[in-house]
Amino acid sequence: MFHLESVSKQYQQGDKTVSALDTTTLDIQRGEFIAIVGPSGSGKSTMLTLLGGMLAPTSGKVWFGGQSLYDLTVTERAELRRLKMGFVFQTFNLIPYLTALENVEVPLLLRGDSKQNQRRRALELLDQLGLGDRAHHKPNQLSTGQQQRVALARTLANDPCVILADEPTGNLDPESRNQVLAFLEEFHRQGKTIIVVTHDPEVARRAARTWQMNAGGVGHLLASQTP
Amino acid sequence: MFHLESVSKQYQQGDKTVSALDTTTLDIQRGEFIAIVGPSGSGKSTMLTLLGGMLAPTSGKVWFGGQSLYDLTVTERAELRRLKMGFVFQTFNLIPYLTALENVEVPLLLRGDSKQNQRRRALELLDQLGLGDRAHHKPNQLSTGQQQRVALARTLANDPCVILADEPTGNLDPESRNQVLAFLEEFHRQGKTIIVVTHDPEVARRAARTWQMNAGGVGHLLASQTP
Ligand SMILES: Nc1ncnc2c1ncn2[C@@H]1O[C@H](COP(=O)(O)OP(=O)(O)OP(=O)(O)O)[C@@H](O)[C@H]1O
Ligand SMILES: Nc1ncnc2c1ncn2[C@@H]1O[C@H](COP(=O)(O)OP(=O)(O)OP(=O)(O)O)[C@@H](O)[C@H]1O
Ligand SMILES: [Mg+2]
Ligand SMILES: [Mg+2]
Repeated sequence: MFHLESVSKQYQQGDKTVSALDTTTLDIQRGEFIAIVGPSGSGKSTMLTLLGGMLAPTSGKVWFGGQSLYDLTVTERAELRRLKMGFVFQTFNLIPYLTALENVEVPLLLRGDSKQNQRRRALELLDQLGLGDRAHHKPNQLSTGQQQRVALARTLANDPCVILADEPTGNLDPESRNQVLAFLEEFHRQGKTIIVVTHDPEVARRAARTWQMNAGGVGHLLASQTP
Repeated sequence: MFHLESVSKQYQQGDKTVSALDTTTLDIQRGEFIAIVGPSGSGKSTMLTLLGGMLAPTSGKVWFGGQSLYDLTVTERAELRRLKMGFVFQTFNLIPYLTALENVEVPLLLRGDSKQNQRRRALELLDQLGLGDRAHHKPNQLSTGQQQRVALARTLANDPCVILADEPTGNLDPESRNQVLAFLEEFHRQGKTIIVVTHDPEVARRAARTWQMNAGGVGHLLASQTP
């Protein structure tokens, strides 16, 4: 499904070069559940954003479903993302002037669902994530962990075939985290491809494979694990 | 040091009332290390912000060093915070147009330190938190966990006698988290009062006492623990 072909990312910081992702080649199969782990600053968000079509590599190609993502136009890439990918950002990126419910409805609106279906689907997701009674709160009327779960609900709303989640449980207590994990595992069982960046060994444990990153964006696959 | 006297916080949501903190009475001694734990949305950030003089309660009084915080003027309260408290926000609140180093220097600048001392002190803190080579990056040129550590460094910069930290390790891998915890424990040994909100049982374990919160902001002290 994804093929990273000698992909790397550097930033220029004055006269210094920062290596965010070292030259990387990796295949991610359709329907796989893979975790990306590593220390803070090791390049996990960089790798996920490259995969998600939102950050052009300095070198190499990112293939998704047979297409070279960064050889498409910005519009083509955005359209492909809208149809196929759900991205949970590490800092949520909720729309501040919309309620939790309206935030979750946005992808459904773009999909052209009936207003009634949108509302029903969005409420169902919020409910399953323990936010049923917070549907009409705006982001600044929610706790941080509640905002994180709204971001997840929005990602799942239009049923994307690929879910890319950046630290989806970082602000959650163990119980809420397990709720989110159960969700991701259920989506995985339905055949979706799940790529999760996480610091939590408990989350990584649920994946079939783990890509371990280290300082400078150097990565490798860990020895095979049984989930 | 702190005395919460029948303190509560409610929000009006249309015709509904949301209880963020249930009526709470609690003493926190000078030099204590206390953890506040509980599920997402249970009122932890609310409690910490009330203690930190940044959110007026709906009822009751918050006493700090013998003064009723919310009977002071806004200016008096801000000054007391500046002199005595260090607050690590759950969403960091870094100044986006300043570098990591400049962000950490801000409280030192307000303290009137010499420019040379400011720079030295700030660099030392960043270095101890593993960010020595990121000093000249702006927040958007840092990973999320790196931003979190800059927020911590800024809090510690002017050596406050009370540290209030809201989820200071939520975005950190186990190793970075242990580095931060070692820092907090060192500050505690120097006689500082540490109040940490956390989802991480490993973090709570290091505190002498734990205040457990539940939905609706209802809290109680857990049976005594040995750190
Ligand atoms: N715009 C930029 N300019 C310079 N350096 C950058 C920029 N963006 C990121 N970096 C650096 O690239 C490295 C990788 O960043 P990335 O956000 O991918 O890390 P991460 O593994 O997601 O970290 P965390 O676990 O803290 O979220 C970091 O060391 C960071 O300082
Ligand atoms: N401005 C507001 N209006 C209405 N409700 C609010 C407002 N701010 C917070 N709340 C509600 O108050 C409750 C407590 O919020 P708080 O941020 O203290 O939770 P928390 O324990 O810190 O959660 P987390 O672990 O997710 O950070 C939440 O259920 C939240 O929805
Ligand atoms: Mg990251
Ligand atoms: Mg909180």
